[in-house]
Amino acid sequence: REMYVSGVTHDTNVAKLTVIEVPDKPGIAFTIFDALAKERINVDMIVQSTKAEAVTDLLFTISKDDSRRAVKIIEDLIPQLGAKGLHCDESVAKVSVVGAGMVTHPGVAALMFKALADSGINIQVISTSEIRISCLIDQSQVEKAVEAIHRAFQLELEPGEIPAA
Amino acid sequence: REMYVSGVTHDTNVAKLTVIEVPDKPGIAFTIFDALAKERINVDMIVQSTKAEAVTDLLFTISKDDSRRAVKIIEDLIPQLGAKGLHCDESVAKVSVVGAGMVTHPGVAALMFKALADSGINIQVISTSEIRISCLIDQSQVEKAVEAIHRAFQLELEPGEIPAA
Ligand SMILES: C[C@@H](O)[C@H](N)C(=O)O
Ligand SMILES: C[C@@H](O)[C@H](N)C(=O)O
Repeated sequence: REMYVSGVTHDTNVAKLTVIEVPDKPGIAFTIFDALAKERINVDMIVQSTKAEAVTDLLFTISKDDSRRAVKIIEDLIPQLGAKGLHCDESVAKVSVVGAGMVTHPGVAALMFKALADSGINIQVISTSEIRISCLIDQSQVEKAVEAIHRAFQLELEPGEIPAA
Repeated sequence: REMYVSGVTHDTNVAKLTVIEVPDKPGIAFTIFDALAKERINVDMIVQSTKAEAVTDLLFTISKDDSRRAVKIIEDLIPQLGAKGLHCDESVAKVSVVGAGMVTHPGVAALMFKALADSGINIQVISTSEIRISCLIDQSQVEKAVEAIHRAFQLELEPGEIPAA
């Protein structure tokens, strides 16, 4: 099947909220995102990876503009959830490789991660689909990241995209 | 912007590999996925959420058919990575809601999670994009999950899809 990388996107208007050590049982994810949905808070990434433990962290990203409201909503929910707490991180940015057919081309993720590694940029969060590989990195490194990924994929920078450093 | 849910997909040919307590520093993600890419192992989901610690878990999914080879590749890499170990879980299945514009419609994730919660199904891993919300659940519950999500979204089952229980 055809694979192509159509571009690199980035977003600095990102806040990462992590619900810390929440019981890993049915109904928890629903409670969190129902509360956010009722307040019309748009959620971008939802990322949860589970260990073989009774608790897990659940993180999600929203825009920085919504973070104060979202923090209030989730903090009010902490007792009901039985979570340890909530962490809000506004120092992150999201950088993504966008394309198609990337599942069947394992080298695409490796190349994106190489570009970041070679630039000394630490990958904090990863979430993927067949058409998008998204990483959260430190906001201060986003220009360097976009430029490095463009170089790695030999993509021309579009007008208006971050110019090469 | 338009939002729609076009369908529910499921995949039982899923193995979840977790690289446990790997140093959270540049180059780690590249090392893992470069090794898999060189062996032409197709990777579906990559999920990493980070705590404010020196180590993190990094999990990814592949087909069950590739798991033995992938386990060998990653186990050989454990010393170089400095990870604690590797966990391979073949008891999972992936269920996804597929559509468009889901970021700007926070209720979609909440409704999917509600369907699973109401069926008593625990969500083990979550990864999302604007066009897909994917959850890993126990393989034994996948029919129940697909049916519950269909009901929640009032979608007609396509010919060939898992019939209502
Ligand atoms: C942590 C959360 O995802 C939980 N496992 C649930 O099913 O809701
Ligand atoms: C854990 C892994 O993602 C690491 N932070 C890296 O940048 O490669």
